[in-house]
Amino acid sequence: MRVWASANQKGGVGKTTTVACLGGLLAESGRRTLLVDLDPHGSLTGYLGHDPEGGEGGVYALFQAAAEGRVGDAAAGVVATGADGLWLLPARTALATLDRQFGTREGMGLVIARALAGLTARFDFVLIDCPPMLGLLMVNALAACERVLVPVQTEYLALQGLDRMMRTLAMVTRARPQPLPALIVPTLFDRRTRASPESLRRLRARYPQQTWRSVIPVDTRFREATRAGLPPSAAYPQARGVQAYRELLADLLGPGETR
Amino acid sequence: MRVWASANQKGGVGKTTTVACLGGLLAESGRRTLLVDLDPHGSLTGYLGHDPEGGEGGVYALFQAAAEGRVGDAAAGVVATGADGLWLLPARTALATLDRQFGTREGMGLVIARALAGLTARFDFVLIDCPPMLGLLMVNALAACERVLVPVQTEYLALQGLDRMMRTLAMVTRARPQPLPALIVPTLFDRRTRASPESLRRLRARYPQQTWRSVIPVDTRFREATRAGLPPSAAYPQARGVQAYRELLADLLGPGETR
Ligand SMILES: Nc1ncnc2c1ncn2[C@@H]1O[C@H](COP(=O)(O)OP(=O)(O)OP(=O)(O)O)[C@@H](O)[C@H]1O
Ligand SMILES: Nc1ncnc2c1ncn2[C@@H]1O[C@H](COP(=O)(O)OP(=O)(O)OP(=O)(O)O)[C@@H](O)[C@H]1O
Ligand SMILES: [Mg+2]
Ligand SMILES: [Mg+2]
Repeated sequence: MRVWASANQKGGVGKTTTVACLGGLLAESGRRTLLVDLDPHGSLTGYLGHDPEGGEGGVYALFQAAAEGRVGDAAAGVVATGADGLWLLPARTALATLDRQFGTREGMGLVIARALAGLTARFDFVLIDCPPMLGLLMVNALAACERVLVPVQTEYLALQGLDRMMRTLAMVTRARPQPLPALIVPTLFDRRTRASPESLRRLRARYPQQTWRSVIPVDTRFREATRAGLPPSAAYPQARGVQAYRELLADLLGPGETR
Repeated sequence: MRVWASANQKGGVGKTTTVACLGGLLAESGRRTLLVDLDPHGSLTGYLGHDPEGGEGGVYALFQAAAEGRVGDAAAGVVATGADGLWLLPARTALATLDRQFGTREGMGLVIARALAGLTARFDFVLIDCPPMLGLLMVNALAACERVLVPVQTEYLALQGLDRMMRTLAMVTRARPQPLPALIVPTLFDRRTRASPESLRRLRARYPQQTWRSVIPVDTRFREATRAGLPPSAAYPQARGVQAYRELLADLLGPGETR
């Protein structure tokens, strides 16, 4: 089972879109795929037709169990989505209180990693969506994954915050047994502006080894797809943006794995 | 002195852009204007040429003072920006630790309100930028302001999260002596998509009394303006997006105040 996270402290850069799109493509290629929503705002949960305010279970229950000294049952919280082979561990708005309740308590950084360990027989891939804030939830995602995708909007302000994000990753990586590879994914690339090509140049100059070789273009289909409640590739298979995510997935899977 | 906040738990909807643009327009019209950056990510601070990782002072020092039972000296933390009449109380990345440290402690929700009370002779307007997370920082902003602007991207997913934001506002409002008027500002309106006009219709139907009568259009000049480190109105005075914010400001000031 492979676990990837999509993280960036900057808001609105395409973290959720990246998880929804890659998740949809993985499921279409026959891989059993689980999406985990760690954002208290629950964008991914709402996108896939579930209510982040609703009932018990989901990710929050795992933290409640951990606070009582137990490992929660992740499988019990998994729900179906509208797409075959694609499942969801939904967020709850109550996740917003976690930092206040457990922020300084030992061992709360491994709740998600431990819960996912119980699912290795059931899923081939897990993609984790993060909130736009450095806190307990992002730390859990970074501790649970083997690779982190960092969507970065191709504009000037985004580059300033990225340095901090990359330093945060380096800090968290030091505490792990094995290094955590990070791939910067330039998103919302808009060739009509000066900002996009220029900030992409700066990005490649600053992080030559860690920036994806291509970009995800601005594509209005992504906004339309959220209406259908389906992953972008199911709603608009031929869209330019979806095609770019196919290329990204091919690069991430590497030459050995079949498409 | 009038205090407005720009808040929404959803990321990337134009909270910072709204504060930078309205702040620039207020300063140009001769009003002494202070921008307060409560986002640990420090987008506004970085935009206006200051480093959110740098030294002491700024907003964080106010919380440290409060933790020691004192009211901090906000004036000491105020820095200049590149625009005349526009000042900044910068963010620090250390703000990300506040919820963990002080989240459950009494009285930490009024730190900003108390600090701003000491600045009424110096400024005519204060605009507060919020992080995309419901926590101590947003609570402080809502307790300190007399009006809250809620930028909402005109797309489907944004509407789902908005209901929660509006319920949060209603909850916080109950604890205040006087009601907190909220104005929903439709942003990133893109007439080329189906999503924008349709979600705007839904927005107006759901919140007829609280949605601004017009919209802020998608305008690539906003991204370009961040490169110049100047408020959008100083970098691109004739831009469509800036013109829309002029209209918003005129409506917010009301017929009595001069433009
Ligand atoms: N390549 C793209 N082209 C056009 N629109 C996009 C693209 N990627 C994402 N979007 C749109 O931009 C908005 C922000 O994307 P998304 O919600 O995925 O960002 P996020 O980083 O997850 O935000 P948050 O910080 O709130 O979690 C959404 O409306 C989405 O539909
Ligand atoms: N009307 C607009 N047209 C085009 N681009 C815009 C518009 N408003 C904002 N943007 C761009 O969208 C991005 C997100 O805007 P901004 O950073 O202001 O959002 P935010 O809500 O403050 O994000 P965060 O949740 O990270 O604080 C920025 O790159 C900004 O330049
Ligand atoms: Mg998201
Ligand atoms: Mg912002």
